[in-house]
Amino acid sequence: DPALADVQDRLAKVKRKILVLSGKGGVGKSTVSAQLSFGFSARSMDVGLLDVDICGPSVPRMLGLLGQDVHQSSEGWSPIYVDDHLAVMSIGFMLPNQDDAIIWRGPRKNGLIKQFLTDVTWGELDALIIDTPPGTSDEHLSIVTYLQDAKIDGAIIVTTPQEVSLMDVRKEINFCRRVSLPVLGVVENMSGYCCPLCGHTERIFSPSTGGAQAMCQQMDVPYLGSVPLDGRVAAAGDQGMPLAQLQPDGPVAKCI
Amino acid sequence: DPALADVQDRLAKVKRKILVLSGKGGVGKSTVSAQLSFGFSARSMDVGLLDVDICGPSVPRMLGLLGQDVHQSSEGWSPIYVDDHLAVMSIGFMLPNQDDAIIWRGPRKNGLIKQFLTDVTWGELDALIIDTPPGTSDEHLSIVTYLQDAKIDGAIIVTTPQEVSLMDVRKEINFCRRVSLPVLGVVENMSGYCCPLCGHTERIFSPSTGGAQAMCQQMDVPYLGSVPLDGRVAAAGDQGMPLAQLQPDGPVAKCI
Ligand SMILES: Nc1ncnc2c1ncn2[C@@H]1O[C@H](COP(=O)(O)OP(=O)(O)O)[C@@H](O)[C@H]1O
Ligand SMILES: Nc1ncnc2c1ncn2[C@@H]1O[C@H](COP(=O)(O)OP(=O)(O)O)[C@@H](O)[C@H]1O
Ligand SMILES: [Zn+2]
Repeated sequence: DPALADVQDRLAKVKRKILVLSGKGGVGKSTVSAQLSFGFSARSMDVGLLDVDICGPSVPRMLGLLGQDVHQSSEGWSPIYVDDHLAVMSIGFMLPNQDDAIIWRGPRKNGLIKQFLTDVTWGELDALIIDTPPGTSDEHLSIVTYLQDAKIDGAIIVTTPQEVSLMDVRKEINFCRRVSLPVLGVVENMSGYCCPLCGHTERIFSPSTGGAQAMCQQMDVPYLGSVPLDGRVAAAGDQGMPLAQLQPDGPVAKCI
Repeated sequence: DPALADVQDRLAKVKRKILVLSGKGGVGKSTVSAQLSFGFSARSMDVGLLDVDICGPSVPRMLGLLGQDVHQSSEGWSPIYVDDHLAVMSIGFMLPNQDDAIIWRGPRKNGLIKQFLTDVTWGELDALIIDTPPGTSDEHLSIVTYLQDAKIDGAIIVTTPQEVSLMDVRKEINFCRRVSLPVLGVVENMSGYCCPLCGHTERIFSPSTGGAQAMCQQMDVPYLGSVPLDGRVAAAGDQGMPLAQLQPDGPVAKCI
């Protein structure tokens, strides 16, 4: 497929390519992708964030970039910049109306993902973070296929503590193994909730089968740590802000 | 497509067909589907639950049916029974190993969904509830297409209160409009958390743009009510139990 070479050319100056996966929806993939990108940029690293969740693009809102348009030229598609160090691309920037459903089957989704990888002018980056939808289907196979020659450094996998989430995450880890994608590690999100009034901590999403840490040991993948369930994280997502700004010294900003 | 007539025949004795949709992952579609099914069955209604989340089938675990196999005969595929009134079908019953990733592109997923609708021997039902994955893609288009003649009564849409979820849900409501699928109403899940120690209620997933109720008014769809964020719901999911058993008189069991 000549596209593989095109992708390799286009990403030649991107030092690291990292996928953020889960298998389960709503566990915090976009949140981790967004906050990771803010974090890298705050440390003056040049980072790109690519959103391949075609039907449910949350990245524009989470990066505070609503209402932006993608500029297309002979060079290619310009990403949208949050600041000098953070460039973003998502189908969310290409919708005439934000409430319009994106009713596409696999082939059409694959076509756009290919263009994201061959046409976007990312330039020189320390890292390209790729946020994905839940599951192990068209989007995931396309990303892995088109980046075969450009090479993905690995995947960060996000889960919540309960078994209903872990069972999808085990499938995702096995997907990584099937396509020879290294698992950089697993982040457990929404681990415990600390009541702001009385300080009582409750594991609302209970680790009924040992949580992410036990799963990581069983599957022999690195455990990267946990992030508490905290209303400020959800607020940061809705407002499109870096967590560090909302609560610089809080446990959540430190985790991320 | 001759399959439409086959589906119509097969579902001739099913009084109501209800989709449970969202657009956003992890908001509680499977939880609402499972608990709704338990609720109907407890009232001696004959109900079927079909899981078309091919990559992330949570229904077998949430219904307490792990390790069951689908019996195939000349009649068709027998669903798995929880009790006399509740029949269930999911790809989760067809996996040699629960941890295996289901790495299928659209056409293969569509093929299985078609078989679920033409081959499963549901018999006489008061209601067939269909749990779906997030998004508006292959699975959704297939379900709506194959049930064109059999007719879907409508969709229940599940959301959480924050804008990041509502923006996907608005897309899903517009999807329903595009395919002429009536919206029966919207359930807001994980609405508020009540600390078990001091009773303080906190909206962890804050309704930064008014929550589901405001969205329902704007989009002119019925608001069905809210369910609190409660550890017992997550526990019921992991253990495969009806909420009413865990806490018969609690706010959550009443909501559902
Ligand atoms: N640790 C957390 N505490 C509170 N809310 C969170 C946390 N992590 C994520 N969220 C919120 O949960 C919702 C789902 O997260 P999201 O990143 O969209 O998940 P995914 O990308 O896996 O679907 C978002 O509204 C987000 O702001
Ligand atoms: N009201 C609630 N309170 C606490 N946990 C909940 C609630 N509703 C759902 N959950 C849990 O949240 C997780 C996601 O719910 P799920 O039904 O799997 O969502 P979806 O089907 O939309 O992906 C599950 O572990 C479930 O048990
Ligand atoms: Zn408290």
